[in-house]
Amino acid sequence: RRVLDANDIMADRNRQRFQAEQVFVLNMMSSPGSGKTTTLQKTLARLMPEIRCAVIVGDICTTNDADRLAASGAPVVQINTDEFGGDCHLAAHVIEKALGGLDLSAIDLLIVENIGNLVCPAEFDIGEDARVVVLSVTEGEDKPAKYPLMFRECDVALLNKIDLLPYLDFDRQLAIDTLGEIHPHMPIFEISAKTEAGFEPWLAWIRDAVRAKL
Amino acid sequence: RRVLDANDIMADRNRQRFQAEQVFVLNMMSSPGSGKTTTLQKTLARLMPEIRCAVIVGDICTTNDADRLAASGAPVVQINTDEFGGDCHLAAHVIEKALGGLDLSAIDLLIVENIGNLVCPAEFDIGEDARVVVLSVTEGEDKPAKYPLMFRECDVALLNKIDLLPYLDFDRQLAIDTLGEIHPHMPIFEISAKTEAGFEPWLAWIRDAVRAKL
Ligand SMILES: Nc1nc2c(ncn2[C@@H]2O[C@H](COP(=O)(O)OP(=O)(O)OP(=O)(O)O)[C@@H](O)[C@H]2O)c(=O)[nH]1
Ligand SMILES: Nc1nc2c(ncn2[C@@H]2O[C@H](COP(=O)(O)OP(=O)(O)OP(=O)(O)O)[C@@H](O)[C@H]2O)c(=O)[nH]1
Ligand SMILES: [Mg+2]
Ligand SMILES: [Mg+2]
Repeated sequence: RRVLDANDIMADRNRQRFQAEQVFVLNMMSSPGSGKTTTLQKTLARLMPEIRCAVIVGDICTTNDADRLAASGAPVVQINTDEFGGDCHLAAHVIEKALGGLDLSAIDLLIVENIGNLVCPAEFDIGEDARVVVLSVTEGEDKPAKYPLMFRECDVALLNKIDLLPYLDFDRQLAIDTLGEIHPHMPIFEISAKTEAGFEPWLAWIRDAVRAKL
Repeated sequence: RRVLDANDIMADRNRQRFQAEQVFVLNMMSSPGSGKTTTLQKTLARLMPEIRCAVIVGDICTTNDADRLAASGAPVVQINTDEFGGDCHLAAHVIEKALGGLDLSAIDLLIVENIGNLVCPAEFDIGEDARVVVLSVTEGEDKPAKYPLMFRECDVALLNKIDLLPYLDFDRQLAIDTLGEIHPHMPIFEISAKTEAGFEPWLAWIRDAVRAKL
């Protein structure tokens, strides 16, 4: 895994910089369309201005997500991987480059919205303090069993779009049990990014994590 | 792109074999949980025994999908990529290996359910005759714009889970218009794998495609 070694070195460099600047960095991953951006829009609106937030958002192309997030007032940097080969994940060196667009001394919380992909992003350390995986209940309860690396490598899981549960055949208990087998004691927050149901425990987890680093 | 060259050679070998055995091969791709397996369960039930079907299904791990599909009576081969590195896509050589488990002389239609990933699988020719991308309306109307390669490289799009439209803010016209920009004249079938709404035109497309090859 030569490629990952070079990435690990750069990730550690990023991590040292975040430590020196006292910035808590959260790497957010999921399948395409699980609700990362929608969750971030609502999260930023609830955390700011108490917590000084910024976002780096990765996509193959378009600035759709950055435009949506910029409306929060937080500084946002968009990375488009189609400009350098169409990578399906964010690696540490592209995060390092994106930092050039941010003033880390004015930030408490940097959230990286990774590219929608439930496989490769989990393999790349970018220097983050914690990782959160978003699983939409519309995707089915079997995703943790079928894509275990992502759920093993993340620190927190958000079970999103719970407002749709009345219209789905989603087996919530099986999803929770499977997550528990793959990653014992992983905190799971059941939320709706649309209605903001379940947001308080998720926001409390972020506030605690940011405070612990500052 | 050294890796893809070796893959293209193997894909052509597969394609020649499928031609000699008169098997129409369909490569089905999507994000995780868009409804590939559910769509296939309903599709196989409607096409068999008139059309002799078989399936190769790829996942990182578990045999969940193969078990669900085997109930149709069609021969099913499960590929688990965690046995050889956890690849996020199916390449031509693993399809070639999986063919060892099938009697191609007894098959008219071979469907390959690829690994849930809206990026990498579109880059790997496996020797198929056609490709179909499944987009769930729960993922949002912006996926074609944000993940254009997949939608450009596929021959048909299935807009799935339309039974959920009454509960979503999905902009159907924007999704259709964006698909038209990225891939002019791409056939788009709006379906529900749950209720089988919209299935007839999709089944007719398959029957015509299989008949054209035999
Ligand atoms: N009903 C419902 N819809 C949601 C919720 N969260 C997001 N959505 C919808 O899901 C679709 C995708 O949401 P996004 O926030 O763009 O998803 P994403 O994970 O950022 O997508 P990518 O960045 O492309 O991977 C949009 O149509 C949203 O309106 C939710 O909690 N409930
Ligand atoms: N409401 C509704 N749910 C659907 C439909 N199609 C699939 N589902 C649900 O969506 C979830 C995922 O469906 P699957 O068929 O397993 O999806 P998949 O694309 O094969 O998933 P992977 O193989 O893991 O990528 C399950 O909970 C299904 O019940 C549909 O048309 N309508
Ligand atoms: Mg997004
Ligand atoms: Mg499946």
